[in-house]
Amino acid sequence: MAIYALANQKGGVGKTTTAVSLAASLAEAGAKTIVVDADPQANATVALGLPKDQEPSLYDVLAGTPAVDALRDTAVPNLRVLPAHSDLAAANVEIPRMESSDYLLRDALASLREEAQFIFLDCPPSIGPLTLNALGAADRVIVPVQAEYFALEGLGSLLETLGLVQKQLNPALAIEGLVITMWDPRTRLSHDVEAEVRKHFPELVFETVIPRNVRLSEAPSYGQPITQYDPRSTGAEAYVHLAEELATRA
Amino acid sequence: MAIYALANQKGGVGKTTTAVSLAASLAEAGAKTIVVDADPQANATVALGLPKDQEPSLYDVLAGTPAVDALRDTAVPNLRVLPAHSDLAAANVEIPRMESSDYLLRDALASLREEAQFIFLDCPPSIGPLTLNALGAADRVIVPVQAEYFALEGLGSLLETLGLVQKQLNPALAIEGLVITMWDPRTRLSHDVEAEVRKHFPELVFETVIPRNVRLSEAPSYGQPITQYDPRSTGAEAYVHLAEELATRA
Ligand SMILES: Nc1ncnc2c1ncn2[C@@H]1O[C@H](COP(=O)(O)OP(=O)(O)OP(=O)(O)O)[C@@H](O)[C@H]1O
Ligand SMILES: Nc1ncnc2c1ncn2[C@@H]1O[C@H](COP(=O)(O)OP(=O)(O)OP(=O)(O)O)[C@@H](O)[C@H]1O
Ligand SMILES: [Mg+2]
Ligand SMILES: [Mg+2]
Repeated sequence: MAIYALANQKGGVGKTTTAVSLAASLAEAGAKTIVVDADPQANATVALGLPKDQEPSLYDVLAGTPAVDALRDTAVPNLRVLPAHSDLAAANVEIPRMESSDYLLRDALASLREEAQFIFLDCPPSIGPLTLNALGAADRVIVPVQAEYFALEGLGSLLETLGLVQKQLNPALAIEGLVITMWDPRTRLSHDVEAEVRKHFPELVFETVIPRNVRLSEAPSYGQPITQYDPRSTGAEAYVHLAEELATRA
Repeated sequence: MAIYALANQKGGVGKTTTAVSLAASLAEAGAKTIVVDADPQANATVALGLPKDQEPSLYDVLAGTPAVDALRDTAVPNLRVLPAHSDLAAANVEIPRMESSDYLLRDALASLREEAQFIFLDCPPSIGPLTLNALGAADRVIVPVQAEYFALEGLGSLLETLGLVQKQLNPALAIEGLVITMWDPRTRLSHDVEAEVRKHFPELVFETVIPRNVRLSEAPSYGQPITQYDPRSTGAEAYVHLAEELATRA
């Protein structure tokens, strides 16, 4: 059993898509899986077919509601979600003002560990209190790296930040891996970024590369993960491979 | 003369690319232009050919260094940049602790108004203290809307937030417009998103649509804006049109 945070302060790199698609792939394979949506945008919540701003949400859980009471079923067997709420944006201001606030989420999610084999925490695009709380609660962190220059350029400082988190906040946190996303075979840039990432971080990069696939960006508008929306798409197949790669490591 | 903030809490929608490309297009046309990089990721700084973490940076300006002393020339005539620094990440924690911190950036940038006709503030992907300070300093806000479902889905709540900012922080702030980015003629999704945005916000959307164009994502790796990297690309032409559209309104 492990809790995985999906984190990268660079925006739009595929954190939500990876959390939702990976979780759905593992759930379809029979593993009990939970997605915890720690982003006030609530993209993972909506991508799994739930309305935004339902209650109780993660905001309520941070305020004391038992996490298991906030879990909701999805259309995918074995997959449940702990939904986000726009009020979470206030948590970024409120968390730092509270006593021993670093481990609020860790303590709140402890009871979920018996509920699933895989738990994925989707983080917002920043290294603020919500993301730090998620990194404090997680056992491992998966970093989606979009096959673009800005995402590559920011990777060094992100790994430095994760090193600080390991030292000061959560010594047990391990980097599970970097997953290259939105890889486009037609562009030299994609090939260059992949080559750079494999050169500099050979032991951290997953074998599986997630291709750019429009079906992945269509799926959330139907509230379905890719495994249900279009299981034969290149996007779905890639996430199934990634899930297999993850499961064999676990 | 006007200060424009590029804001959207959704990540990866083209805030930096729009700030840099729009500024470069206006500068090439002879207008004195400044890009202020308010994102600790410092993507706009790097996209304009400057190293990250130079000093003085915007972090120093927030701490009292005169803004004009932090301006740097770029390879584009008439275009200067006020660079970001990774220390800005600390500003998100420090700003709320200071007296009357809401207008720190507004006061710090006041002296720049005589230095340029167009000033663009590139914001990080969040509605935290840095973005709120930028919205407090700006006259207008430009919202890049990626032609994708999540970006469309989050637009309503972003406009609500901007409404609150107008009421409580900066009554003079006007929404300059929504600009559709990464539009791909081959996908139904792009057409659907554009139709939805034009239907719901007809008076706010710019005529010009920015197409998905790999040359735009290659340019930052050379430290050049698109107008220099590949002036005949569809990306450069679209931003030149957008600049014309903006200038005729100004
Ligand atoms: N492999 C892919 N192919 C095509 N589109 C993708 C792929 N992965 C993600 N997308 C789309 O790209 C956009 C960004 O992805 P996503 O929202 O998952 O990133 P994120 O890192 O969670 O963003 P944020 O930083 O805002 O939280 C979304 O519109 C998504 O549907
Ligand atoms: N029209 C376009 N066509 C192709 N690629 C684009 C286009 N606009 C931006 N990009 C690329 O998409 C990625 C996201 O764009 P950008 O970084 O400008 O967004 P952002 O909103 O500033 O992101 P963040 O939320 O992290 O600040 C970048 O790698 C950029 O090079
Ligand atoms: Mg996300
Ligand atoms: Mg940016």
